Amino acid sequence: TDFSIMVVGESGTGKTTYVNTLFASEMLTPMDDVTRRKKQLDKTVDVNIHKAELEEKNFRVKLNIIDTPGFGDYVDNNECWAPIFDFIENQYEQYLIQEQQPVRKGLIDMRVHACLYFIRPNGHSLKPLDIRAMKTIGERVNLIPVIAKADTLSPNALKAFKKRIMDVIQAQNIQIYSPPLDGEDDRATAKNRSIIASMPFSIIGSETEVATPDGRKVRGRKYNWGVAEVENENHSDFIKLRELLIRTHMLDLINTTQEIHYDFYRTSQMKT
Amino acid sequence: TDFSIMVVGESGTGKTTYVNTLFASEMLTPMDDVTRRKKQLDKTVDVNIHKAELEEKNFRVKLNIIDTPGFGDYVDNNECWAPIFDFIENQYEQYLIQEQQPVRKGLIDMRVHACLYFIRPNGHSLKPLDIRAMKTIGERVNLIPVIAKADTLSPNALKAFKKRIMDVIQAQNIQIYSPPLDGEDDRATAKNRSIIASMPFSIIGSETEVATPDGRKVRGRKYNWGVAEVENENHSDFIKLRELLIRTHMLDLINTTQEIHYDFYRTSQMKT
Ligand SMILES: Nc1nc2c(ncn2[C@@H]2O[C@H](COP(=O)(O)OP(=O)(O)O)[C@@H](O)[C@H]2O)c(=O)[nH]1
Ligand SMILES: Nc1nc2c(ncn2[C@@H]2O[C@H](COP(=O)(O)OP(=O)(O)O)[C@@H](O)[C@H]2O)c(=O)[nH]1
Repeated sequence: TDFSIMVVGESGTGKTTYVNTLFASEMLTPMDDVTRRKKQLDKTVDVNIHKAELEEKNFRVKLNIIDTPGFGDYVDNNECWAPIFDFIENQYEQYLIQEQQPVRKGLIDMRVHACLYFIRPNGHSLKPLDIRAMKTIGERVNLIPVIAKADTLSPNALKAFKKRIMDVIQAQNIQIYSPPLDGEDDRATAKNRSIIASMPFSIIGSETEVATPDGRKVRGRKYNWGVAEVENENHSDFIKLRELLIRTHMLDLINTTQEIHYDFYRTSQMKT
Repeated sequence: TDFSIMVVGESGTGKTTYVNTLFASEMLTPMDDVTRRKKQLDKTVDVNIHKAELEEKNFRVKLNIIDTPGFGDYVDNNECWAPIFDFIENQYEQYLIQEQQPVRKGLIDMRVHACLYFIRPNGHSLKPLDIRAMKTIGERVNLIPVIAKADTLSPNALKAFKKRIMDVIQAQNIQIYSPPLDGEDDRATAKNRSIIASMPFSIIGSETEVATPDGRKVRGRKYNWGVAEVENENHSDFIKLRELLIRTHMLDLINTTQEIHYDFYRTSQMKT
């Protein structure tokens, strides 16, 4: 199975760390500063693809992580979401071409099944850049907004921030991924309701293991005043998001991509 | 004595909170989100002035805090530092006009004596916007870069971040305020060396008092894993910066503004 996750957000929002944390592997490395600045002088948004094989329980997943360095990093960020939107559509185009072959060999599915949009925890609300980028991207892919570096926000501030973001998402008609609520399995529906209630997910990422004051060894961020734990559900929604992406909703993300987003693209291409 | 401090930085960097923390007063209130977004639709950088009277020991200071909402908040932030630069020059112009009056009544000094530039703690380095804005502003005013929301960075990350910022400041020839090292007072010079060694100052701001795990009541940010204390010198440089601004270096900031920055402006005006 091919499963592709895209991470979008400004430099320094913790995307690389999050991906490393997610797969406890060294798939992506943070660019050193010289390279980062050089790219900024070229004013481009790159699309980098990193592949890995994931073995979860008894199935093998060919996981593709798509990183977009340069997004939102310039003084003038007009249209910086365009390369991302084009990339997503390109993947649909590639798939459409394969589907239209008379002899269909093994289809390679490089379509983006989930796009994690990293929101900066500024504590106020979405920025104009976030609104415009998410509005555009959300029309073509399963968009999952996440609050980056959630250890910046105290519990009450986080709760209020989540609410404000969801209010703006509704007011601005930004389409985001929502797990299905119309299934027959009551337990799954209840689970999905609780997932929806936690959105946008707040994440903490860390590439290191540290010792907590009470002596446990955990993946987390060690401050002079305590340890923010990645996998502590009172500290972050990291586990909720991982379950959704890799276990409970991978199939739904793949299906909705095919049946909603890809189908929309294919239909609009047929018209032209 | 008139003393004016300008705070510059993107929305959500904690400027309002910092000022409130600094004077434990309600001088500035965070704009509610509707206003904030309305201003963003007008794409302007405002300059808001808030006045207060400060009584420190036996002298009275007419303190002016100048806030610049809108800076760096748009999709296209080209030249967003220009209104700030113009404001600073305008204050010199106003002073020059007063100085040139035949009958000089009490001069009103609204010149900016210190400009705190709030750097986002993204963990990498200065953004292109930061570099261009600081380069421009630093030529006209005492520029003091500060790392905002320093509780986002663990001790090692903070140390590395400070070093990288200072390297870029040097490499880019950004002029920042530096306390004098050529005085006759050895103790003052030693103090100044240690101030310079801590730059850029890392600040934590908080409008609330909270209880620490060990039962003290402090101004700080309460997380599920501990309390980041504003006035704990192991947690932030808040106290260092406050001492510099309000006690030990207020006079030097006023003097350098007069003798270096204003003098430069006046001389260049004389030539034209
Ligand atoms: N406070 C905090 N810092 C983080 C977190 N995740 C990453 N960082 C730090 O933020 C900086 C930038 O992270 P990076 O993953 O390179 O960001 P990217 O540019 O979006 O890929 C690094 O110094 C990380 O250690 C987090 O969850 N909380
Ligand atoms: N983690 C952290 N959050 C802060 C700090 N200072 C302010 N904040 C929060 O950041 C958000 C924006 O702060 P505000 O002062 O309004 O920022 P401004 O837009 O620059 O004036 C608020 O939710 C504050 O509570 C800080 O030192 N650390």
